[in-house]
Amino acid sequence: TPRVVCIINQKGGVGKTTTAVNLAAALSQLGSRTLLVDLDPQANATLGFGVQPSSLRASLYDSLVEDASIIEVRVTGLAAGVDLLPAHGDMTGMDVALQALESPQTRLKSTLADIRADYDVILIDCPPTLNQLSINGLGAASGIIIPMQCEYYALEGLSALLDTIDTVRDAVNPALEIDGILRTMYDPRSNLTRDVSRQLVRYFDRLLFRTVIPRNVRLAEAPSHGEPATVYDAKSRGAIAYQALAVEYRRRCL
Amino acid sequence: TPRVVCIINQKGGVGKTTTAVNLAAALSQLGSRTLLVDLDPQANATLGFGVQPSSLRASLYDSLVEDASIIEVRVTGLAAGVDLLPAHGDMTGMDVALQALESPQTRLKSTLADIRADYDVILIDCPPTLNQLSINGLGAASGIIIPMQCEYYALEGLSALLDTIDTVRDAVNPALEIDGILRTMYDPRSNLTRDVSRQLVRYFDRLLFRTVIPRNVRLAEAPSHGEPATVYDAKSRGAIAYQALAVEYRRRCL
Ligand SMILES: Nc1ncnc2c1ncn2[C@@H]1O[C@H](COP(=O)(O)OP(=O)(O)OP(=O)(O)O)[C@@H](O)[C@H]1O
Ligand SMILES: Nc1ncnc2c1ncn2[C@@H]1O[C@H](COP(=O)(O)OP(=O)(O)OP(=O)(O)O)[C@@H](O)[C@H]1O
Ligand SMILES: [Mg+2]
Ligand SMILES: [Mg+2]
Repeated sequence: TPRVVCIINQKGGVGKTTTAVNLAAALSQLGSRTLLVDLDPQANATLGFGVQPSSLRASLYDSLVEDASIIEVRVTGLAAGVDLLPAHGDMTGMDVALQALESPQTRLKSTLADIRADYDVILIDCPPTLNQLSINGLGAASGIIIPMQCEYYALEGLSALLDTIDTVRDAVNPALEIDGILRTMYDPRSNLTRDVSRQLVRYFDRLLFRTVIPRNVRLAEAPSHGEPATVYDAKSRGAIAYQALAVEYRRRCL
Repeated sequence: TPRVVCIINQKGGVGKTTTAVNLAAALSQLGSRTLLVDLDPQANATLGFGVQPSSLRASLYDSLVEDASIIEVRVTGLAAGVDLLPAHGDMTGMDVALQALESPQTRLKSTLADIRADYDVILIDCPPTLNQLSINGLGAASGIIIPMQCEYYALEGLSALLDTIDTVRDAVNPALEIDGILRTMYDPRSNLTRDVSRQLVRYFDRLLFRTVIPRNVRLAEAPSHGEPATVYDAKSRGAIAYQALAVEYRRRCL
């Protein structure tokens, strides 16, 4: 039975999608059967694998709200052997649509039931907001990865995120645990980055992944080629860091 | 009567809050009476002026949902003479609370009615999602500033944002217009940044502000001191760029 992991942080632009796409690819390249779920209406994780949302027959919206078969929605044959449940812009108004359904918070969990046995790990990329979509992600998951840019606003938002996780654990999903906090876009020359990182080590040392993702332009370039950086430029510092994270993640959590 | 401007982009981490805080301060320093409205439950614009959300008697939540007087919520006496309508974490579940009210999409517009005459310009910092809070912002505004990081995912999200703006203009607020697209965190040494910027010039030249905000660490450091960069380090490249933007904005839109 697979480990289902939510990649979440309501702070925008901290590297959630870049982590979801590259960790999924790196885990798959190490032999873990991997599914990536794109819960963000921006559909960035979908684009990161070169899939244009407008070209799809069906998206996650259809299986979460309209009960379309998850097998019809799943995209296979992608880079690094990762399978994908793609997102679509029509998920933008999803909160209201979900509220009208029975047990709105666990739709994703029941949707995944048909295919979960095919995988060793399922990664869920979340939108930058604590809404019904991200609650669905937390409801379906057993683990959580929190990407963290080492800057002031991101640090300030961390305690609100940890409170939300506690609330969901108590109300919806008692099995939920934090697999780790991942430092992203790390620039060792910046005092701010080092200061914030020192605070993370002081208050959250046990939760921090030892792997730190450096700022590396190849990670930002890869999506325009429709491939994870671990495929587009496997020798780049960014790709190597995500490969190291995959090794650490398998050892620590799988 | 003031110009009310929404600073919006559903792509996360593109510099919305940094633009709202620093442009508000720079406009106020040039003599425009300025109000900053923080519509994001992360309350980053509130933190950017050194105000701790937990220490407040009331927040925007109280006036939007509970009809508390806007005068009680407003914070004055801040850096650079900017007034603030602060946010609070309890705004996270706002979408559901707003839906239950009469005319949910124009609550902000009617809330601002009592104090708008005190100002020349009102800036609204929006959350990284197209939900009821950001629709409220668009419903109250006459202008829009779109901060844009020159990277692939941000560029891909632009057309979805422009569609949403068209929808709100047709359904809720016919006066809505785009004041400009602002290139942020611009790194001239990066091919990706220059490529994306060239595409913006090709397709959106008329909408682009001539001022470009460089990547400058002082902009990221200033919030931890509770001040805009135009106050914390007025001679820094980031602060100078926002002062130039304020001059361009006054000439072009006020
Ligand atoms: N380590 C890195 N080095 C350089 N660029 C990076 C790195 N990680 C991410 N990026 C780039 O920074 C931007 C933000 O990253 P990304 O989109 O993955 O964040 P996110 O948290 O998913 O954003 P959102 O909140 O909008 O979902 C993207 O343009 C991405 O390509
Ligand atoms: N020009 C810049 N140079 C360097 N750092 C910057 C610049 N602009 C913003 N930052 C930093 O980048 C991070 C993201 O910026 P900011 O929080 O303003 O974006 P946002 O769009 O408001 O994010 P969100 O989507 O979470 O609301 C912050 O840590 C900020 O301090
Ligand atoms: Mg993302
Ligand atoms: Mg912000």
